[in-house]
Amino acid sequence: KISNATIRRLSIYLRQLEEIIDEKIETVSSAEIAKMSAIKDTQVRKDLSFFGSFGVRGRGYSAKELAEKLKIILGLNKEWKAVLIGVGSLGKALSGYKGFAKHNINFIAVLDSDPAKIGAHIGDKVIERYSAAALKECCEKSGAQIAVIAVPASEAKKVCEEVIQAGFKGIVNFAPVRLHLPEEIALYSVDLAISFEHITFKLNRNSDE
Amino acid sequence: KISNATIRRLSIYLRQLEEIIDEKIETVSSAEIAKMSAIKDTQVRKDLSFFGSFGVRGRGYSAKELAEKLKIILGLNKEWKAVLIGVGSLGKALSGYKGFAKHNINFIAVLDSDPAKIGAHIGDKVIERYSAAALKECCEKSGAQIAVIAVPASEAKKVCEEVIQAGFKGIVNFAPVRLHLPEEIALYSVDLAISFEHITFKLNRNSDE
Ligand SMILES: NC(=O)c1ccc[n+]([C@@H]2O[C@H](COP(=O)([O-])OP(=O)(O)OC[C@H]3O[C@@H](n4cnc5c(N)ncnc54)[C@H](O)[C@@H]3O)[C@@H](O)[C@H]2O)c1
Ligand SMILES: NC(=O)c1ccc[n+]([C@@H]2O[C@H](COP(=O)([O-])OP(=O)(O)OC[C@H]3O[C@@H](n4cnc5c(N)ncnc54)[C@H](O)[C@@H]3O)[C@@H](O)[C@H]2O)c1
Repeated sequence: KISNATIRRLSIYLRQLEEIIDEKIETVSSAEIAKMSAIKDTQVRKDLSFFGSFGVRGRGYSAKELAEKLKIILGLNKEWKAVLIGVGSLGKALSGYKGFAKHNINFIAVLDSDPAKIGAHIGDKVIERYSAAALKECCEKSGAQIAVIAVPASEAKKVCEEVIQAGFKGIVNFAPVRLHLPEEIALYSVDLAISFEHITFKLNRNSDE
Repeated sequence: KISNATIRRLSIYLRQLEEIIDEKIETVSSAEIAKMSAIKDTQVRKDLSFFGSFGVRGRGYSAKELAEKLKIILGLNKEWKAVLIGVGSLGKALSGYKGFAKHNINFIAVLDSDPAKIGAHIGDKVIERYSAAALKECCEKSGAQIAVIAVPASEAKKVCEEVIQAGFKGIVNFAPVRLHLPEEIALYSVDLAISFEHITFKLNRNSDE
């Protein structure tokens, strides 16, 4: 089982490689990737060889080939259909975010339980009524694989269970609740506070010096 | 210099410890923290001893004491004043998010450049006109330490430079641009795509088996 920390490193390597490619650099060493990513050289080489990428001794890696390989590993060469559940402030922002399309993630439906919102337009989509049946239809008929949960914390656990019952295997959760799901469900809980802790850690440390 | 990966691990340990504390468990071993966090036991012990936390041989750590220690290290025992720049869909969601107050992060001002938005109310705040001078005032007079950037990608670099000139030392950036800032600035760029890559990586892997 690959840990989240490992997957995150792969995402980081990819982003560094894309930056290198933009600068028209063709070859890169693991030491350079390590420096750019702020990750130990031994870890970089371990990760890349684990996923089957062997650099050329004395030459390093081809930045383009390695980036392509990472994209395949991260599933970025495929199309992904997602359903957005909860079209409040956050859901509204997520549904309009152009960045998802760049990663081949496309919302095929946006669902909410608020009668005042159902039927309203958001971007080019119509908000549909949330129900276990609607979820099933998105998963089975429309082939959606990923459910994005942007409902209040009090609702998230129940929505999560219904999402799994509907057949979804992937969940990106934004609600601040701890979810303990079956092993086979790919879950990622976005915790914006962690982003802020990176900052307060450093500001705190600098003020102590 | 402590890497982002290390800080993230500390945040994860803290969350696992809070869960343990909620379950009224008093003592925890590094092996248990490792298992709950999906991080190697050797790494957990290395991190905790680096930050001065020594468990009791044969007994493990006091969950409450360790959590308190991590909170101090992560700066969570302090109050932080933040400024939000860009009150579009995402900014609106961020300004309304109750989760920040729980982490002692308080938006003391929300700024935008759109005349249609300036003067409008958002929650209990009034949107003020964005300018380098306004930033300086927030930083110097009001003591804001963290700037949260939620403007379009095309504006982010310039806003970032003005934020640094105004004296901010911490930035949480949501715009999808690569920012290369001076070492002394604590920067965290939130990349939601990384969250989705955790899911597509796993869904991709499962479909290959
Ligand atoms: N706003 C942020 O920046 C932010 C950041 C991080 C996390 N979050 C979390 O994301 C979630 C959404 O935040 P928000 O600010 O958009 O809240 P919100 O209250 O504006 O939106 C919640 C939406 O979910 C809908 N909803 C409630 N129960 C539902 C159900 N069973 N099925 C379908 N839809 C349902 C509501 O009708 C509403 O439209 C919350 O859990 C919040 O803690 C928000
Ligand atoms: N919407 C999302 O879920 C999401 C997710 C990840 C990242 N992002 C990124 O966050 C940013 C904001 O996204 P959004 O969907 O809210 O966009 P938006 O266009 O709705 O909002 C941008 C806001 O920034 C303001 N602005 C523009 N230039 C400014 C300046 N110089 N100073 C102050 N304010 C300025 C605009 O007036 C507008 O209110 C974008 O860079 C986007 O790529 C958004």
